[in-house]
Amino acid sequence: IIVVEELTKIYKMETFELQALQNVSFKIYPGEFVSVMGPSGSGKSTLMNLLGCLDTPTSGRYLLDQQDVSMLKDNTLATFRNKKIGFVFQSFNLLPRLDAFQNVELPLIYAGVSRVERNEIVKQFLAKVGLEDRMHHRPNQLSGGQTQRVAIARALVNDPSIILADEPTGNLDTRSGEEIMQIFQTLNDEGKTIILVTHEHDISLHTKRILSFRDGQLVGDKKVENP
Amino acid sequence: IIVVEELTKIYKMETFELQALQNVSFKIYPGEFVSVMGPSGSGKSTLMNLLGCLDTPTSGRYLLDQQDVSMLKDNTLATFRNKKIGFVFQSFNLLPRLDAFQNVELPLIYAGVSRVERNEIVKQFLAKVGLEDRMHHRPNQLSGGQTQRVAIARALVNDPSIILADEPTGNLDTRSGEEIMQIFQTLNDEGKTIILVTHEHDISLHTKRILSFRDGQLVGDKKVENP
Ligand SMILES: Nc1ncnc2c1ncn2[C@@H]1O[C@H](COP(=O)(O)OP(=O)(O)OP(=O)(O)O)[C@@H](O)[C@H]1O
Ligand SMILES: Nc1ncnc2c1ncn2[C@@H]1O[C@H](COP(=O)(O)OP(=O)(O)OP(=O)(O)O)[C@@H](O)[C@H]1O
Ligand SMILES: [Mg+2]
Ligand SMILES: [Mg+2]
Repeated sequence: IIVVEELTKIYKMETFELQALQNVSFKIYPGEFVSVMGPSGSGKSTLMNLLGCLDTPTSGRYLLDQQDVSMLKDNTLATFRNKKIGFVFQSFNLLPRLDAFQNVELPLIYAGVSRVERNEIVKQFLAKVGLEDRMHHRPNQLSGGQTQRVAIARALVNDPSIILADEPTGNLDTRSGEEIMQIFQTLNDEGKTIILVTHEHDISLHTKRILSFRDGQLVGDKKVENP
Repeated sequence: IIVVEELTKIYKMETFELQALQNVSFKIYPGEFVSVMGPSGSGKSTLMNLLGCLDTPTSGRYLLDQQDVSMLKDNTLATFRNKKIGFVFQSFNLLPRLDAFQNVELPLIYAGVSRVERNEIVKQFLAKVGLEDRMHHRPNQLSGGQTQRVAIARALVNDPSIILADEPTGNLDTRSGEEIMQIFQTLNDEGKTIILVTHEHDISLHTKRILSFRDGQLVGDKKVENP
């Protein structure tokens, strides 16, 4: 479902070029549950932004569901992305003037879902992440972990076939983190493809394959024994 | 050095009152190394904001270095705080238009440190957190963990006697997290008082005492065996 070939991302700084990703190649099949690990600054979020069609590579190819993403025009790309991919950002990226309910509702509005149905779905997903009693809090009235959970609910609400989550448990206590992994596990059992960046070994053990990065390069790709 | 008595924080929402902290009392002596743990939403950041003099309690008393903080006027409070406390925020709170160097330099400018000296100190602290080659990147040109490390450097640069760190390793891989804990350990050996919020058990084992919270209340206070 995801094919990445020689994916490269270079940021042009004033006096030099910074190679954030260098010739990264791998394949991910439908229904896989993959973690992405590596040191701070090794290129994980850069990769996730490329996979999520939020950024374009400097060179290399990215095929999503056999479609070469670079061939898609902006609005086709946006629809393609909103329908197929749910993205949990490392820094959440919630809209500060909307409350939790409205933030989670947004992707459903873009997908043209009716108001009555949106109401149902948003409440259901906020309840899943334990935030039904925080629906009308805005992001600055939520704790760090609550904000993270709103971002997770928002990523799942359109029932995407691919979930990209960048450090989804970074601000969660162990138990809340386990609850989130349960949600991901259930989605994976339903056939969703899940790629999550994590620095926590315990979290990676819930997945079935670990892609390891260092200095912008893919340096490891192994199965998890007894996930 | 820190005495908290019946500290309470209530947020007034439209239809009800949310009790974020309820009658919290404890004492922390100079040179202690304490972790604060508890589920998402249990009041940890709210407590840290009160200890950091960034917010005022609804009721209760907070004595910092035997000074009742509620007695201080705004500018006295600000000077008191900037001199004594280094604060690492859960969401970093860097200034987006300044680069890493300028963000770390800011507390030194407020403290009236000369330009020549500031240059030295900022470079030294950015090197400590491994970011000497990212000095001129702005926050949106840094990885999540790099942004976190800039926030840590900024908190330490004025050599404060008290360090309050809210999830300082939440976005760091295990090794970078260990390097940060080494920095905190060295500062603690020098006599600094350190209070850090963490959800990671391994991180809490580096400290010597754990305060546990649940639903806004202090529910546990124990020593760490063999930190
Ligand atoms: N400005 C606010 N208005 C209303 N409620 C708030 C506000 N800030 C925080 N809260 C609520 O107070 C409670 C405690 O929040 P706090 O940020 O202290 O939690 P926390 O322990 O730091 O959680 P986390 O581990 O998720 O960061 C939460 O339930 C949160 O929803
Ligand atoms: N817009 C940008 N301009 C310049 N350099 C950038 C930019 N964005 C990221 N970088 C650099 O690219 C490298 C990879 O960043 P990336 O965010 O992918 O790392 P990461 O693996 O997600 O790290 P972390 O675990 O700390 O979140 C970093 O060294 C970072 O400084
Ligand atoms: Mg990242
Ligand atoms: Mg918090």
